[in-house]
Amino acid sequence: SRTSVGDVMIRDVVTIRHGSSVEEAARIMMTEGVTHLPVISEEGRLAGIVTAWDVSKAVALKYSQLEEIMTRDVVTIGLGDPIERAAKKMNENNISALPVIDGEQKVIGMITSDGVSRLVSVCR
Amino acid sequence: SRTSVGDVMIRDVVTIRHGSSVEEAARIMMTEGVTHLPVISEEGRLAGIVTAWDVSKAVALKYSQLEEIMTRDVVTIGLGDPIERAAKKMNENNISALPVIDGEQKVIGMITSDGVSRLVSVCR
Ligand SMILES: C[S@@+](CC[C@H](N)C(=O)[O-])C[C@H]1O[C@@H](n2cnc3c(N)ncnc32)[C@H](O)[C@@H]1O
Ligand SMILES: C[S@@+](CC[C@H](N)C(=O)[O-])C[C@H]1O[C@@H](n2cnc3c(N)ncnc32)[C@H](O)[C@@H]1O
Repeated sequence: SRTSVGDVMIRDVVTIRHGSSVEEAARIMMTEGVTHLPVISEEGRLAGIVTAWDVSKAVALKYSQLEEIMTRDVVTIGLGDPIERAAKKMNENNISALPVIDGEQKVIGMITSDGVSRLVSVCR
Repeated sequence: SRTSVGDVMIRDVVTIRHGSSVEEAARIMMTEGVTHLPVISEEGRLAGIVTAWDVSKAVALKYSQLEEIMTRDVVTIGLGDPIERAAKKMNENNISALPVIDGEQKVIGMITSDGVSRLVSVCR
């Protein structure tokens, strides 16, 4: 299909600052109703990602700092990439969200398996 | 399309017993790599659902019992329902998983937006 990541992605991405606590991440997820937070460095670049699953892991292992649970090596996608490529990347890595980044590692959007699944509910 | 819920659902569903703690839910999600746990009563019937998002909420609000965070009114789907109906139900309720139940409220499978998204990565 000719649907691109830019057609489906969330544009107002909720993020968290590098160096925050697990409790802060939990509070943001609760108030914003989101399960994935890109972690942003002081210069405004993508530094990692933390999800509700990571917060849950912190409960099991009694961790309190974001550093201890965030994933640094983030799988991302480009604005112009076809939606099938995003779905494939999420499936291959067993993840449910991909930050969309520009040429300077800045987060310009987020695509989730929820967003891709919604396409199926309207197109077939 | 003629893809049914039964064609795509997870059959080995990881669940949790009613009356468990938040920490127990977190431990199961970590070791099993899942983010959604149907809560099962002593008679083996669906009593609720708890997700990594709920565990994250428990961190923000300092809750420790499953009772305090689980959702009792569960949105479910039938084995023979078309996949589009599952995608629509998840989208309308802003949820990422639906337990598949039989006529006696027993959980026989689980369909997730990840599973639906995977269809897009292979079929289009
Ligand atoms: C393996 S997934 C399983 C649970 C669920 N599918 C999810 O995405 O949260 C959980 C792990 O994937 C990581 N993760 C989520 N999105 C990611 C992404 N775009 N790039 C790298 N890691 C990611 C999280 O930090 C977490 O440690
Ligand atoms: C509104 S969703 C938002 C986060 C994410 N999309 C998810 O599904 O976890 C989170 C809430 O939905 C609830 N939930 C998840 N799956 C559900 C289902 N099949 N039926 C009813 N509630 C569900 C969870 O218990 C949690 O309180």
